Amino acid sequence: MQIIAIINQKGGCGKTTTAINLAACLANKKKNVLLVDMDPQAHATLGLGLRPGDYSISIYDLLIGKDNGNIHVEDVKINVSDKLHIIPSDVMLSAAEPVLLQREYREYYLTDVLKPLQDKYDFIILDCPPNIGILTFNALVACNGAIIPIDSGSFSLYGLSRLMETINLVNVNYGHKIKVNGLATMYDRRTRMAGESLLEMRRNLLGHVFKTVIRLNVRLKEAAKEGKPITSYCKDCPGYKDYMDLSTEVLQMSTIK
Amino acid sequence: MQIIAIINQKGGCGKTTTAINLAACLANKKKNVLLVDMDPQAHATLGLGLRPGDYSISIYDLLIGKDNGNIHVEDVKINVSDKLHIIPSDVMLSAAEPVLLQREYREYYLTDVLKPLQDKYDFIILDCPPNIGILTFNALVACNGAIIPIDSGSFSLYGLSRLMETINLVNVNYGHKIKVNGLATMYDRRTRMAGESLLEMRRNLLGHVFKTVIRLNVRLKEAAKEGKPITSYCKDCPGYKDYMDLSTEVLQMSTIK
Ligand SMILES: Nc1ncnc2c1ncn2[C@@H]1O[C@H](COP(=O)(O)OP(=O)(O)OP(=O)(O)O)[C@@H](O)[C@H]1O
Ligand SMILES: Nc1ncnc2c1ncn2[C@@H]1O[C@H](COP(=O)(O)OP(=O)(O)OP(=O)(O)O)[C@@H](O)[C@H]1O
Ligand SMILES: [Mg+2]
Ligand SMILES: [Mg+2]
Repeated sequence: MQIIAIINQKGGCGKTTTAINLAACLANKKKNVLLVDMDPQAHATLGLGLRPGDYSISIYDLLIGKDNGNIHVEDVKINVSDKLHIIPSDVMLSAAEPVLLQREYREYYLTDVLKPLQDKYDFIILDCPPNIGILTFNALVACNGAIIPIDSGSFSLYGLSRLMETINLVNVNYGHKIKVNGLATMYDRRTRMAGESLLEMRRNLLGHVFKTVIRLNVRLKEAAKEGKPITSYCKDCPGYKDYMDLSTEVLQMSTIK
Repeated sequence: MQIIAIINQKGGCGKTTTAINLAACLANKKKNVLLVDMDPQAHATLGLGLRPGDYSISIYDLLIGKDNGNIHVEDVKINVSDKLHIIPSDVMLSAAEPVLLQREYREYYLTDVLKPLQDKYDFIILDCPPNIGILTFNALVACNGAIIPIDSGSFSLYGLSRLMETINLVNVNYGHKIKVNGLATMYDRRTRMAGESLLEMRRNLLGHVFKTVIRLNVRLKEAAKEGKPITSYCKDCPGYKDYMDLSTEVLQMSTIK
């Protein structure tokens, strides 16, 4: 099972758009995929058409209720399609942060929740909020791969070295070997900045950058508004092609064939 | 003195771009302006060309050191130009959050720091991080106006009602009357979604939306990369015209002429 965290503390660089559409494209290729929404703003949940009234328990209950063991992933997950399931988020999750910080082994909570799923899913995709707090840290400890979406603005590149430091810290302290790759998002090839920022990203990440580039494509925004992944909104657009290409690259790099 | 908080928990909707360029346009019109960077990622600081080595104390020291009274704004502020000053941020600020949470009257820390500046500045602009934590809450308690940048994606609109609830909470519990206005950012009039989202924003905010719309303009991204506000990067582009128009509207709505 491959667990991939989609992380970047920079806001608005395409984390949720990548989490939803990569998960949907992998499911399209007959992989069993679970999307976990770790953002209290629940945008991955909303982006798949779910509204707060559609579900009564969420990732919050799984994390906080972990110790008394009477809530399981089975009770919380929602089937978006046969192959694509989601563990929804909820604004309550922001109340979980101070609670988790008081607990021992707080960084292992998500790892413990996902452990029983080893043979049930091929991929678990974790959408993270725009900060490196306890929720993102849980995702880093639980994952074995990380994708860092980077838009072509300069602010996205500034935080990269700090993010890489945090990932190295997890690798050293938790005996992990998280495979990290950058992903160029919202790429508008009409602008000079896009090409420059791609070069800078490759340099900062020592070449660990996907060949696939996600182009700026309004269909991706429209799909999110309709509550659908791009695979069921529009198959004849750059957004669909780019995320399908990304899923091909992810499968090539993964041990799961 | 008008204190304006630039807030939206949605990441990447144009908070920092608005904070830097509105501050620079007001300074251009001979107002005395202080920009306060409340984001631990320090993007407003970086976007004005400052690097961590250029300063040794930041907003972190002002907030944490407030009680022993030996650090003043005078010692921390950096003059970007004659009329535009900035209180820089620093990654240490993320360590301030758990410290502030332990203190009594923690939500008043920024208010106390800014109080002595009453006659020194016409405008103080507060750039906030993409969450509603203790730093953004301090900004809300300190401000008398708030600007909510909203890009045309659907995710930006989802969090609006929760943000308005938080602002109302501050108004009721702290006896404030924060004037709130939405600002359409990254507006690409070639897309249908831009127009739709503008209508929805006006509906959600009961008409409290600036007439000025900030168009999508790569010059704004380029300026940030160069570490300059748009006023000193390019005066012949939509980004400059739109932020100058915004500053005109802000002056019209304000008591400061
Ligand atoms: N390739 C793209 N083309 C066009 N629009 C895009 C693309 N990728 C993302 N977007 C839009 O840009 C906005 C930001 O993307 P998204 O919300 O996925 O970023 P995020 O990193 O998850 O943000 P946050 O930091 O708030 O979690 C959204 O409105 C989304 O629809
Ligand atoms: N009107 C615009 N036209 C083109 N690019 C823009 C515009 N406004 C902002 N940008 C770019 O979009 C990206 C996001 O903007 P910005 O960083 O200001 O948002 P933010 O809300 O401050 O993000 P965060 O939530 O991370 O603090 C930046 O790369 C910025 O340069
Ligand atoms: Mg997101
Ligand atoms: Mg910002």
